[in-house]
Amino acid sequence: MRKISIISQKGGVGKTTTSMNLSHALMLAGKKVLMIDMDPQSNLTASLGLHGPGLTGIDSVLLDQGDINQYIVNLKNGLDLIPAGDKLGELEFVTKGGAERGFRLEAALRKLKSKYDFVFVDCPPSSGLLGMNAIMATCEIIVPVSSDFLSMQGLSRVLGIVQYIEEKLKRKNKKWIVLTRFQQRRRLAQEVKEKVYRYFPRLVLATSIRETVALAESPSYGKTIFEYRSASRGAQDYSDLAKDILNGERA
Amino acid sequence: MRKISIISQKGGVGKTTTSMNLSHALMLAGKKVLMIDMDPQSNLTASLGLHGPGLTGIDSVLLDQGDINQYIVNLKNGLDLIPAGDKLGELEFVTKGGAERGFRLEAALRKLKSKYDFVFVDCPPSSGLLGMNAIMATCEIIVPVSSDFLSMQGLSRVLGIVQYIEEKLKRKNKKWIVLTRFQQRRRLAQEVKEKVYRYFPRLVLATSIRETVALAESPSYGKTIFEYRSASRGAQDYSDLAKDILNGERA
Ligand SMILES: Nc1ncnc2c1ncn2[C@@H]1O[C@H](COP(=O)(O)OP(=O)(O)OP(=O)(O)O)[C@@H](O)[C@H]1O
Ligand SMILES: Nc1ncnc2c1ncn2[C@@H]1O[C@H](COP(=O)(O)OP(=O)(O)OP(=O)(O)O)[C@@H](O)[C@H]1O
Ligand SMILES: [Mg+2]
Ligand SMILES: [Mg+2]
Repeated sequence: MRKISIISQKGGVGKTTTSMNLSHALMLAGKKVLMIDMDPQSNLTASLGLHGPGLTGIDSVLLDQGDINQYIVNLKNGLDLIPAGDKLGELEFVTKGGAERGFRLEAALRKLKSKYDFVFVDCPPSSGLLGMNAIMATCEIIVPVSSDFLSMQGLSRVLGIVQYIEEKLKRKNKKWIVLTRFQQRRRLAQEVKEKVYRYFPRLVLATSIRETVALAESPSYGKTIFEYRSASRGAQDYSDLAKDILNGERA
Repeated sequence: MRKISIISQKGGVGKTTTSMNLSHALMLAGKKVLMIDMDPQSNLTASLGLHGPGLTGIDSVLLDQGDINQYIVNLKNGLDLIPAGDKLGELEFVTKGGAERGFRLEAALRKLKSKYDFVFVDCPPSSGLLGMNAIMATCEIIVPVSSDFLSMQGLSRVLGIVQYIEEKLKRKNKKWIVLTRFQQRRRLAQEVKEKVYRYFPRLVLATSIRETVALAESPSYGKTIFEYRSASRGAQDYSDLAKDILNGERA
């Protein structure tokens, strides 16, 4: 079971877009995939069409020791989701419990009954306890980098944090970088791509996800790109990215 | 002195881009402006060309009761900045102090010696103590909404939070919405614009900021759009937005 966090401290770089579409692409490639929404904003949950007050999910697991298996929502054959839940934001303010608070998701994942090939954890754009739980619970991280200066800054920062955690806890996470919202004709996008390839050659995944309006539209229908427009370039890019992940494919 | 927070829980909607460029536009219109970087990611600080470890700023004011006047960096005649500082992220984890922790920025602003026409507070994409301090310290908020589904969701959420605070503390903040990263030809952008105008007619500012690559490029040079490309559409849009703010101009 490959457990992967989608992490970046920069906002709006495509963490949620990648979580939902890469997961569905892997399911279409025959894999059994679980997505977990670790963002109190519930963007992943809403993007997949689940709304409404009183929604519960990973918040009950992390705050009230709920059984993780009770909160799995089956979306399709081979694609499941654990929603964020309305109370997830409270985890950041839990003061009792010391270091254990950072390992609650890891403990919960060990109790999963179903055999998944992939577990993806969509993270919020911040570095508190939620992101910490995701890093501790997974063995791989994907950092989406959108093609601009501040996103590049965020990349160095998050890799630094992960490295610090790895040294402190003597553990190694596999790291991947994916270029997102890529606009071929923008010089800035080409400059960022070239810099990322130069500084992190062994981490960059071969496929860049191009900026295409269908990827921005599909969440408003509660659909992934494959449900919304399966012949689009966005669907093609995420299918190719899934192959990269399956092959451990670097650029 | 108009004190304005730039707030949204959605990442990457243009809070920082708006903070730096609207501030500079107002200074060019003859106003004396102070920007405060309340994001531990220091994006505003870096976008204006200030880098380097050991940078101190509003973190020292909020965590160590530093004198706010000591941390003002004068960028131009009429345009000042208080950097975030490396330790700003620690504020979210301060547990001693109860409700007072949410009012530290407000207390600090009262000690400002210089007479500013505008104070802008750039906020992180989250709703913890940093955002709380910004809301308490300012009398107006601007919520940038980029032209997509998740950004619209974030808008309702943040307006709900601000309303809740207003009821609890019996105070009224003036609220403004600005459409950002607007792409005329995208149907989704037109749909979001039309929805925002319909649901919040008295809050939307007349000028939408168009998506233009120069706005994404200028931070990599440590420059605002006016320093980088003063004849660009991005500069025009932020100049027009400054006029809207000066006139209390709604759409
Ligand atoms: N390749 C793309 N083409 C077009 N639009 C995109 C693409 N990737 C993401 N978007 C849009 O950009 C916005 C930000 O993307 P997304 O919400 O996935 O980023 P995020 O990193 O999860 O943001 P946050 O930090 O708020 O969690 C969304 O409206 C999304 O639909
Ligand atoms: N109108 C625009 N045209 C082109 N690019 C833009 C525009 N507005 C913002 N951008 C770019 O989009 C990215 C996100 O913008 P910005 O960092 O200002 O958003 P933010 O809301 O402050 O993000 P965060 O939530 O991470 O603080 C940046 O790289 C910025 O340069
Ligand atoms: Mg997200
Ligand atoms: Mg910002």
